[in-house]
Amino acid sequence: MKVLAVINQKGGVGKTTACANLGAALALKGLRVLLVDLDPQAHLSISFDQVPPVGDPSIYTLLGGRHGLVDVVRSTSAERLFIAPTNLDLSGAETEFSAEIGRETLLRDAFDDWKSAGGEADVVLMDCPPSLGLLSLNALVAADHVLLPVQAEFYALQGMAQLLDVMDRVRRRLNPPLDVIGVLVGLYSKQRRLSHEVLDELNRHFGDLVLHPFVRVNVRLAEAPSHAQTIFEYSPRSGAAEDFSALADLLADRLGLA
Amino acid sequence: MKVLAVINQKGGVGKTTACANLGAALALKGLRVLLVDLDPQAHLSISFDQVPPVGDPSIYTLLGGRHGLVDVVRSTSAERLFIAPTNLDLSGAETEFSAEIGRETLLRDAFDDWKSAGGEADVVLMDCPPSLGLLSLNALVAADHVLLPVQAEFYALQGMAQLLDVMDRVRRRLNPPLDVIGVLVGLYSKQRRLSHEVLDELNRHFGDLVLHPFVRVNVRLAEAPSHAQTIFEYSPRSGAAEDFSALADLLADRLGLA
Ligand SMILES: Nc1ncnc2c1ncn2[C@@H]1O[C@H](COP(=O)(O)OP(=O)(O)OP(=O)(O)O)[C@@H](O)[C@H]1O
Ligand SMILES: Nc1ncnc2c1ncn2[C@@H]1O[C@H](COP(=O)(O)OP(=O)(O)OP(=O)(O)O)[C@@H](O)[C@H]1O
Ligand SMILES: [Mg+2]
Ligand SMILES: [Mg+2]
Repeated sequence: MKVLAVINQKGGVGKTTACANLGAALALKGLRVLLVDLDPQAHLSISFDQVPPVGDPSIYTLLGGRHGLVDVVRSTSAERLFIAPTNLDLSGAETEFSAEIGRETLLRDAFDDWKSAGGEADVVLMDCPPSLGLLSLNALVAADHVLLPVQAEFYALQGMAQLLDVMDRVRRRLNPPLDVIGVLVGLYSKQRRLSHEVLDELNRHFGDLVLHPFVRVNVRLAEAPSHAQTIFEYSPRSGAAEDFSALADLLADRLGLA
Repeated sequence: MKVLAVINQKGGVGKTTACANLGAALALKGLRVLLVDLDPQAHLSISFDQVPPVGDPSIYTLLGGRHGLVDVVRSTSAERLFIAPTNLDLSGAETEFSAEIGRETLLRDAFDDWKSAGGEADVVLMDCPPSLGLLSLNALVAADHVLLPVQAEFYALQGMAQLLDVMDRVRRRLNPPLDVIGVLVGLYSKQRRLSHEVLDELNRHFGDLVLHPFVRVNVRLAEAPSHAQTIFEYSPRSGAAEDFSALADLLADRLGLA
């Protein structure tokens, strides 16, 4: 089982879009995929129309110790694609769990319990909120690898140093093998002059880690969630479906799951 | 002095872009404008090339009580446009100040001290991070009004109920006169089918509060910050400059400052 944190504290760069569609592409290739919604906005859960009612098993009740992952995990309309959803209660997590002993390890423990009770997946993708608070820290501690969605815009590199610094500290104190498996460039459009400057910079910093192809801007990606569909159900022959399918091939290869 | 919180917990909807360019437009109309950077990513500060070195006066040291607003406020290259910048240290605020007595009122107190020491501005725009944590709460407590940037996308309305609910609680317990002064639609493009459905819904929920014109997608808005310029310096005759200028007229009118 390979656990990936899909994280970038910059807002609106395509984290949720990458989780939903990369997850779907990996499932289509025959892998068993679990998506985990760690964002209190619950956008990943909403885009699969799987928001649990308040009090029902969710990532929020999981971190609070009331349910195990086996209670939270649900199937989606796609074969081999599962989701551990959340609801808006999760927005209380930062304050509620900040005094808990081992507060950054709650999610890792839940995965361990799930695995020893027979839970299994080839790949886990955790959708993170646009911040580096307790929920994102839980993801970084539970993760084997980090997938960094970025948008080729001016701010893209500003936050990178801070994120890499946080990763360093997590690596040193809580999760030594944590590494970056890839940088996924989304919302890409060739015409933007700015994109090329930023891409040169990304290549300089990350080299081979920059995954190809880039995910091109495609309005169907923004439309699909309103129909509770992934791009493979909503517009299977679109450029966006091609992009995510090719990225899934590359990622599966890098994870040694091809 | 009218204090506005520019807030939406959805990431990447144009909060920072609105603060920088609306602020610049209001200053061009003769108003004295203070921009406040409450986002630990410090993007507003970066886009004016005004990120204070660690330990220098910043929003972080202000909330920690080491400096007053008079020490933090700096001028920008534009006349009548000032900024209270921050640096990345602010990302520690959520945990560091969460045990402080009256933790949500730290910023309001700082404004009160600044005013009684002679600080003045016609309009204050506070750029909020993409979350509803302690920093955003400080903005909601210090604010007279809320300006809601939204993107005409599927997720736009999902988070609204939660934000309005948080505003309700702030209004009841800490800041009774708080209201929504306007909804600012950004990253708008006519061709997107999805936009029209969402706009109908926004109009139903917010009616007259939806500000016109919408800010059209324009790559120059994304390029300007990399030159530490607002749209009025970078591309003064662009559609984007027109959009923000017209919005500034409308906002000044609604604030009774025209
Ligand atoms: N390649 C793309 N083409 C067109 N629209 C896209 C693309 N990728 C993402 N989007 C749209 O851009 C918006 C932001 O994407 P998304 O919500 O996935 O970002 P995020 O990083 O998860 O945001 P947040 O920081 O709020 O969690 C959404 O409306 C999404 O549908
Ligand atoms: N009207 C527009 N046309 C083109 N690009 C835009 C427009 N408005 C914003 N952008 C770009 O979209 C990206 C997101 O905008 P911005 O950073 O202002 O959003 P934000 O809500 O402040 O994000 P965060 O949630 O991370 O604070 C930036 O690259 C910005 O330059
Ligand atoms: Mg998201
Ligand atoms: Mg911002």
